[in-house]
Amino acid sequence: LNKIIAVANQKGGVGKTTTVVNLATAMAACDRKTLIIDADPQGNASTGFGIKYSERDKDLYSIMCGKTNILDAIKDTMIPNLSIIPTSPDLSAIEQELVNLKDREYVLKNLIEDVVDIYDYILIDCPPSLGLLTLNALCAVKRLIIPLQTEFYALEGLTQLLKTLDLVQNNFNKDIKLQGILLTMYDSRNKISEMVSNDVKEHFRDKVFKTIIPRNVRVSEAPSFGQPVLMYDINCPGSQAYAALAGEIINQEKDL
Amino acid sequence: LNKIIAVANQKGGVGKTTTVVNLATAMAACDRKTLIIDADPQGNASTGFGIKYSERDKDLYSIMCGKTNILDAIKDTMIPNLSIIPTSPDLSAIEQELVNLKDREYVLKNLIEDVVDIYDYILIDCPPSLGLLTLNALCAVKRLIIPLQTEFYALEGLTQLLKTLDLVQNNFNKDIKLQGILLTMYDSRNKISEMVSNDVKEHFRDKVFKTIIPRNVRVSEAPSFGQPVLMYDINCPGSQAYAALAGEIINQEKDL
Ligand SMILES: Nc1ncnc2c1ncn2[C@@H]1O[C@H](COP(=O)(O)OP(=O)(O)OP(=O)(O)O)[C@@H](O)[C@H]1O
Ligand SMILES: Nc1ncnc2c1ncn2[C@@H]1O[C@H](COP(=O)(O)OP(=O)(O)OP(=O)(O)O)[C@@H](O)[C@H]1O
Ligand SMILES: [Mg+2]
Ligand SMILES: [Mg+2]
Repeated sequence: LNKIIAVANQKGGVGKTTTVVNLATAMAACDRKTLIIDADPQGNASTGFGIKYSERDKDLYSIMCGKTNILDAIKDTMIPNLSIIPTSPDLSAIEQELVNLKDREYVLKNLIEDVVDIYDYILIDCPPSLGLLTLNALCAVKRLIIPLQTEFYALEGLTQLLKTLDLVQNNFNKDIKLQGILLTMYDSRNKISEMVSNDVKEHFRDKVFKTIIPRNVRVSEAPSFGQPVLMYDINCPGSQAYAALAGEIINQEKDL
Repeated sequence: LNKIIAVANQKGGVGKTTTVVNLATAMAACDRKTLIIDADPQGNASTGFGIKYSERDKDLYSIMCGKTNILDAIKDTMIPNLSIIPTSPDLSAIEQELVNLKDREYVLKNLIEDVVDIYDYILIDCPPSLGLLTLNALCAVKRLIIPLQTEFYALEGLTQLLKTLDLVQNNFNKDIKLQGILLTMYDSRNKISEMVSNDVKEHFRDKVFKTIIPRNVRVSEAPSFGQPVLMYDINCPGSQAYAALAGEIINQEKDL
């Protein structure tokens, strides 16, 4: 099973959470049993499904510090075939708590061993940093998706992130591969969007998903209703793009 | 001198770097001698002034680990009255290196003691996390500016950040105060923008800057030319807003 995927980029606000929430929803709609793990202390992915703070007592933090069994923390969402392990701000304490542990990079990997066979896909949302939480996610997965906002500053971090991927591949997790670079918030009226996406396609060729996620206001409205955009407005350009992305990834699966 | 200001928010992509680069430029244009400290390993603020990687050998990392004297790392920008201490990806190693140091929260504060009297304003750009680098910035400053993107997910982190501010005030730096919450990327066509800004104004009243930064494509184009937007296009709505913000802050100074 190579369908454990981390969605990571240390650049902030590039669409990591939006991609996890909506790609997972589209996968579930294609009858793939899918689990989201919210590994960002901000808990935005949990909020994207309307999970209240009072409902996050059994969360990733309580699993990683051994208080809760992973099976007890898995919550259903309103989407059939889609479950989530939520997160609360407590998770920001985990980095300090793990720092002197022997196998601190593999805590998450060891925990999800128990649930790997239940799901077709597992998607992990990462915080905007290359700290221990993101490292835990990169050590637990087989694939990495890098959302890349089509803005100038976002290009800067890409080299650093790919170096980190190499480092992880050579020292911690030899199975991890780049699933692809996903261009997000593409705005055809903004000449920078075109410049950045041409640049990335030239350098990374077939490593860039054919699907491009357009900037679409409906995408940013959906979380305030606690819904993925595919549920909030299935016909909008954002939903169509995420559905196409799911199709592209599922088809890549067939080639493996 | 209370004009050392951190610009921080653990939510990613909310306009921290854009605010530091352009607010500092507007302050310098009002004849305030200003220094930017780039404390984000991504080094976006340094890129915003066109500083090449090859020119960042003397950077914040080399100062914090004692290899370089702070005065040797200060670089002029193309803007009169405005200097910058640049950053390179090396800085991401500092958190590991400081973790066992006794006064690890005060490394930055102790370093900038030597330059505080040279400048009217010092602005520190923070990474999108509440780790040791941001903590160092919060312990070194008298004021905090919180850029808040007018988007739903961005509201989530605000409570957490204000709790952290309280924690820092009570345990590390009794002088720090909130200078204000800055609404950024406001788009009047997006009903979420209005919802979020009304919400924030209701809760935080006079703690919210009157100046609102509109979403303006010229702002995101400027970094690709290595220029602040006030230099790239002084007449655009983004430049006008950052100039108005500088005026608002300088006027607040008079009331102190
Ligand atoms: N295609 C899109 N069109 C319009 N808005 C979008 C789109 N994708 C994401 N957004 C909005 O942009 C903001 C940033 O996206 P998101 O929070 O998913 O990024 P992130 O990388 O997870 O951020 P962080 O680094 O803080 O974790 C959010 O407010 C989101 O609603
Ligand atoms: N007012 C604005 N109008 C349009 N685009 C903007 C505006 N402010 C910032 N941007 C763009 O939005 C993106 C995010 O802004 P910026 O990088 O300054 O945020 P940040 O909070 O520093 O991100 P990080 O969390 O990664 O440090 C950048 O590509 C920037 O050019
Ligand atoms: Mg996120
Ligand atoms: Mg930044």
